[in-house]
Amino acid sequence: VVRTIVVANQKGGVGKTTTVANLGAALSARGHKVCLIDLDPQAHLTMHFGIDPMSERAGMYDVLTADTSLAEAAVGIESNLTIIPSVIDLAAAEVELAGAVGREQILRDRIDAKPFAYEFILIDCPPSLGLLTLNALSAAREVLIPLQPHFLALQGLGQLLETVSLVRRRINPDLTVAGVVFCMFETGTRLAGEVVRDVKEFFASARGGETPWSDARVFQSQIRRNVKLAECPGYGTTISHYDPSSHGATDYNALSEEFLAAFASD
Amino acid sequence: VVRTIVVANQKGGVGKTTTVANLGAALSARGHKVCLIDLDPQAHLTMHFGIDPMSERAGMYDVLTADTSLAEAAVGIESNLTIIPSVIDLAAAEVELAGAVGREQILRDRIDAKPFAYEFILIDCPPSLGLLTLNALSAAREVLIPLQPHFLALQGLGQLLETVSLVRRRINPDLTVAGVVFCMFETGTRLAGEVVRDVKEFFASARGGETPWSDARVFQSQIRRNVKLAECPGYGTTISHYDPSSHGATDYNALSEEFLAAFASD
Ligand SMILES: Nc1ncnc2c1ncn2[C@@H]1O[C@H](COP(=O)(O)OP(=O)(O)OP(=O)(O)O)[C@@H](O)[C@H]1O
Ligand SMILES: Nc1ncnc2c1ncn2[C@@H]1O[C@H](COP(=O)(O)OP(=O)(O)OP(=O)(O)O)[C@@H](O)[C@H]1O
Ligand SMILES: [Mg+2]
Ligand SMILES: [Mg+2]
Repeated sequence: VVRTIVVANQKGGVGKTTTVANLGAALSARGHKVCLIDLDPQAHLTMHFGIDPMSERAGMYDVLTADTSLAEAAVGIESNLTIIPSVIDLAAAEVELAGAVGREQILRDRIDAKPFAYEFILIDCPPSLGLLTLNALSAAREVLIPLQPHFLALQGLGQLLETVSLVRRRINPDLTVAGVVFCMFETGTRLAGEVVRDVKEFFASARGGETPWSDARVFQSQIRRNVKLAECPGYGTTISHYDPSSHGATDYNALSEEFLAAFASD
Repeated sequence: VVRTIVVANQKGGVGKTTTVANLGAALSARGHKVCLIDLDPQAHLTMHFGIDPMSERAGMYDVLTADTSLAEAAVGIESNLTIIPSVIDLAAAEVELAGAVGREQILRDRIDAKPFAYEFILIDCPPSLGLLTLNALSAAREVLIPLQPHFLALQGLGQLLETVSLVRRRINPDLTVAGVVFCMFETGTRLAGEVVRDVKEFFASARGGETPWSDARVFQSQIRRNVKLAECPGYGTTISHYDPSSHGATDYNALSEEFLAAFASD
C-alpha cells in the first residue's frame, strides 16, 4: 500500500520544503521507495535537488492540466528517490482549474490512474490553503504538519485542522493527521517551550475523540535550527549528503526512524 | 504627500509581518503618522497588535468588496499609529474579485477616495503574488523587500522584480523598489555573507538603468535573528514596547532612521 503524506502548513517559512526533501531522503536511504511531489509553484523542492524549474521539462502543471502521467514527469534522484518537479506555470493551474469538475481531486485521479510502485509519496505544498493544497489533501492519507515553535506560526493551526476536517467530510474520508513535527527548534528558549506545551496539550485533549487528529502525535524528534539545512539546497542536495554529521542530518534521521515506527504500529 | 510602501516577498516566513509591525512602530515613535494595512488573510499583522481577526469588526475584506471606507475600518493603536485589520474573510476576496473590472486597483481607489492624513502607509502582504499583493503593488509608490539571507529565499527575487515591472508598465507607473532589508540575519554564517554579496552585486549592476529597481538600495541596517521579535506578537505589541533594549528594537530603530534619511534625500 502506498503511503501518501501531505506536508502542509499555510504559515510561510516553517520548514515544509526542508522536511519533504530531508525526511524523504532519510526514508529512501533506509531502503524505502520514495516519490516526492512539488506542488508549490515557487518550485523550492525542485530547486532543492538542483533541478531548473524554468526548463522545458514536463512537471506538475502538465500532470494537473494536460494528459501527462506522473511517471512521464518523474525525475530520478537516487535509486530509491524520485521527484515530480514543479514548473513555474503551476501558479496558472490554480486559476485554470478553478472551474473544473471535482477540481480538488485531479491529483488523486492521476495518482490512482497508474499503479504507483512507491512505498511513500511526500507532497510539498505552497504557503496557502488554496486549490493546490486541497488537491494534496484529497490525494493523501496522512497530513504531517511542520511547525515553527513561534506565536505567529501557532495561530494558523486551527484553520489548517478545520480545512482537513472539511476535506475529510466532503472529499477524502481516509484523511487523518499523522502529527506535528517542530522545525527550526531553538532549544532553551522559553517561547519554544511554551508553544510545545500548548500543542501537546491540544492534541492530548483531542485523543480518542472523533476528529481527524484524535490519533495525531507530536513527534518526539525535533528539528533543531541548523544553518547546514539552509546551505544544502544551494548545492542541490540533501543534508545527509551535504553534512551527514550535522545536527540537521541527525534530526531528520531520528524523525524518519520515529515515522517508520509510528507507521509500523498502525 | 503620503508615502505608500508595500512590504512584499512571495517567499514565506522571511519577516514581512515583523517588519511592517516594527518599522511602522519605529516610524510612528519618531512622530510620523503611520497607517498599517493587513492584506494577508492569515491576519498575522492584526494578531501582532492583539486584535482578534474573527471578531465582527469591519476589516480589509469589507473595504475591498463593500462600501466600507478605510477610515471606518481603521483601529487606533497609539497616537501616531493606526491599523486597518484583516478579517478571515479576506481569503474570499481573491476569488470574489477575480472577475471585477480593474481588479488590481480596488485598494488604490479606496486610498485615493478619501484624503488620508498619514505620512506613511505600510502594507503587509501574504506569501504569494496573487490579487491581494497585486492590489498592494498598484496602490504603492515603493516596494520594500524583506529577505532572509538563505539560498531558497533568494530564488524568488527575480520573479518578484518581474512582477513589479509588469505592474509598473501596465498599472502603476510610479512604482519603484525602495530596497531590500535583510531579516533574521545570523551574523557570522558564511551563507549570509554569500547571499548579501550576491544581492549587493545584483543591485549595483542595475544602478542607473531603466528598471524599477535601478535606484534600489540594500539597507545597511540588518535585522539580526532575535527571539524577542518572535515573542512580542504573543503579547500583542511591538519590540520597542516589549523589550526596548533588545537587538530587535535597536535594529528596527536603525532601519527606521536609515529609511527616513533615504526618503529625505529623494
Ligand atoms: N531546521 C532548520 N534550521 C535552519 N534553517 C532551516 C531549517 N529548516 C529550514 N530552514 C531554512 O529556513 C527557510 C524556510 O524553510 P522552508 O523553505 O523549508 O520552509 P517552507 O515552509 O517550505 O517555506 P514556504 O512557506 O515559503 O514554502 C529556508 O531557507 C530553509 O533553508
Ligand atoms: N529577526 C527575527 N528574529 C527572530 N524571529 C523573527 C525575526 N523576524 C521574524 N521572526 C519570527 O519568524 C517568523 C516569521 O516571520 P514573519 O511572520 O514576520 O514572516 P512573514 O514573511 O510575514 O511570514 P508569512 O510569509 O507567513 O507571512 C515569525 O514567527 C516571527 O515572529
Ligand atoms: Mg516551501
Ligand atoms: Mg506575514
